[in-house]
Amino acid sequence: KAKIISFINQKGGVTKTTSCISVASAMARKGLKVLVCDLDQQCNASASLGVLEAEINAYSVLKGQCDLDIINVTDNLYLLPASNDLAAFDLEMSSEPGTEFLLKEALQPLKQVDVILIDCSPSLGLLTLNALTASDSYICPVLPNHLSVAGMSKLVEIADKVQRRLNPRLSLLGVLLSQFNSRKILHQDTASVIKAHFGDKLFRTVIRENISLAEAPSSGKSIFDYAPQSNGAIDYMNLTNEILEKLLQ
Amino acid sequence: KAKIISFINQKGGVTKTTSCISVASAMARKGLKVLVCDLDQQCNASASLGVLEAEINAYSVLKGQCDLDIINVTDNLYLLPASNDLAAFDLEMSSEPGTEFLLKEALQPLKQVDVILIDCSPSLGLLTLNALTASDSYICPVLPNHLSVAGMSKLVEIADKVQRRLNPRLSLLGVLLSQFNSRKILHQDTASVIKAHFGDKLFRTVIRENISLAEAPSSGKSIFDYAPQSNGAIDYMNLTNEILEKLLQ
Ligand SMILES: Nc1ncnc2c1ncn2[C@@H]1O[C@H](COP(=O)(O)OP(=O)(O)OP(=O)(O)O)[C@@H](O)[C@H]1O
Ligand SMILES: Nc1ncnc2c1ncn2[C@@H]1O[C@H](COP(=O)(O)OP(=O)(O)OP(=O)(O)O)[C@@H](O)[C@H]1O
Ligand SMILES: [Mg+2]
Ligand SMILES: [Mg+2]
Repeated sequence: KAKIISFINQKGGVTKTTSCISVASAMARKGLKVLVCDLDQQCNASASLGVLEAEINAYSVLKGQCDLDIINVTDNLYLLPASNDLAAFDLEMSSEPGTEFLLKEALQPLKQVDVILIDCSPSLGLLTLNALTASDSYICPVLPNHLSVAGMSKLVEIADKVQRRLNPRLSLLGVLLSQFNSRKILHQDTASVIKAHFGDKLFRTVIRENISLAEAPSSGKSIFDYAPQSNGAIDYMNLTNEILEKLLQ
Repeated sequence: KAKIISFINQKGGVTKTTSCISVASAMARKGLKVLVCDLDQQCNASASLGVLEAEINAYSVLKGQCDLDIINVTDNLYLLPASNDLAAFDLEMSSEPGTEFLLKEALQPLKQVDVILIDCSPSLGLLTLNALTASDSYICPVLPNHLSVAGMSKLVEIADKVQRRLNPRLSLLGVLLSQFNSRKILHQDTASVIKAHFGDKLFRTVIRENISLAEAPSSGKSIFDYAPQSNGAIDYMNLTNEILEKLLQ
């Protein structure tokens, strides 16, 4: 059975998508079979992996309009693409009994992958609840500034409710400090606030500010193919090693 | 009657909140009476203006639980704070007839302000539709990278539908390029793509990358009080001048 990890933070622009596809690419290079599940109506993860429109997508699968079928993007890397239609999911499915379990149910039959990484939209709505309910653990990327840190307690509060009521195995895999620049005092200060609050839940690996990570998505390539020597590639490979260490404990 | 402008982009982290409160502060310093209306459940605009919890907030007003009452934050600057409860708004109000008009209705009785600036969450849901329906115009902040630019056509498509069906006076006031660093090739490239697509809808003023803007929110001060000589203060004052120019045409 595949290990399922969600990248979640209702704060926007904190590198959920960048982290999800970079870790997926690193795992695929290590020989693991990885599925990226794009639950964000913006379709950023799908576009970054070079897939724009697909008939079989997270919306049509969750709505039961078609059976799950995944796209083989590159060696060992698969994608269940998003669709703009996901914007309607919360309203359409709010009265469906056990609506938080739809993703878990949809991913159940999947046999051919080792890990499933879920990219979420900047929200704590029904789709994100589906991700938390289907996941073994979640990763919370955060930028080293006050507005990013402000909402984290709300996320942990919601995740704890999901763990209590819907998914007893759910745990916080870690908080990931991203776009970090050690020369900026604000970044140092905020990092120590997060460290004091989350302790060893804060990943040792920090993702440094690195323009290659912002450039890679338009090439349709992972950071490892686009700029293999970059800080981005080094940091995300270190992070992936740290994630695999935690998963194997 | 107050001029109403919304800061909207479903892409996360593109400086909607920073732009909304910085322009509001600049307008207040020029002697205009300005209301910041925080429609984001994250409450970032409210927190940046030093207000955490308030009984009379955007949620309780929209739900008709209490009459509109605004907080006087500093000279000429007022706030209708957000609340975490806004997260439930879309589901709770989806079957209310004319639900997109609730904000317009709630702001109608306001007599004592000249301008209302609305901060939105990273979404195109019901609250954002309320903002578009209540507004004379909207501003779309964007970062100079591919993932930020990708969703802009969807935003314009939704705004056009609101203009056709719910609010004939709605127009795009401008696209704002933010966190711009002229030394980065990606930023120059993306800026020319946006310029080619939006023409003179792109504000002449560009907001440069400036750490003071990320530091200011924790001080509860505007950029003009926190770092008056900073690039952030200069750029947002120039932007405000450009906005006022457009409003007076
Ligand atoms: N380490 C980094 N250094 C510099 N830029 C980065 C880095 N990581 C990501 N970026 C850029 O920052 C922007 C925000 O990242 P991303 O879109 O992954 O965040 P997100 O949390 O998925 O956003 P949303 O909330 O909209 O889903 C992207 O344009 C990305 O290219
Ligand atoms: N010009 C700038 N230079 C550097 N940092 C900035 C600048 N403008 C804003 N920031 C920082 O970037 C982060 C994102 O900005 P902000 O929170 O205003 O975006 P947003 O679009 O409101 O995000 P959300 O989608 O979560 O509502 C904030 O932490 C802010 O402090
Ligand atoms: Mg994303
Ligand atoms: Mg915001």
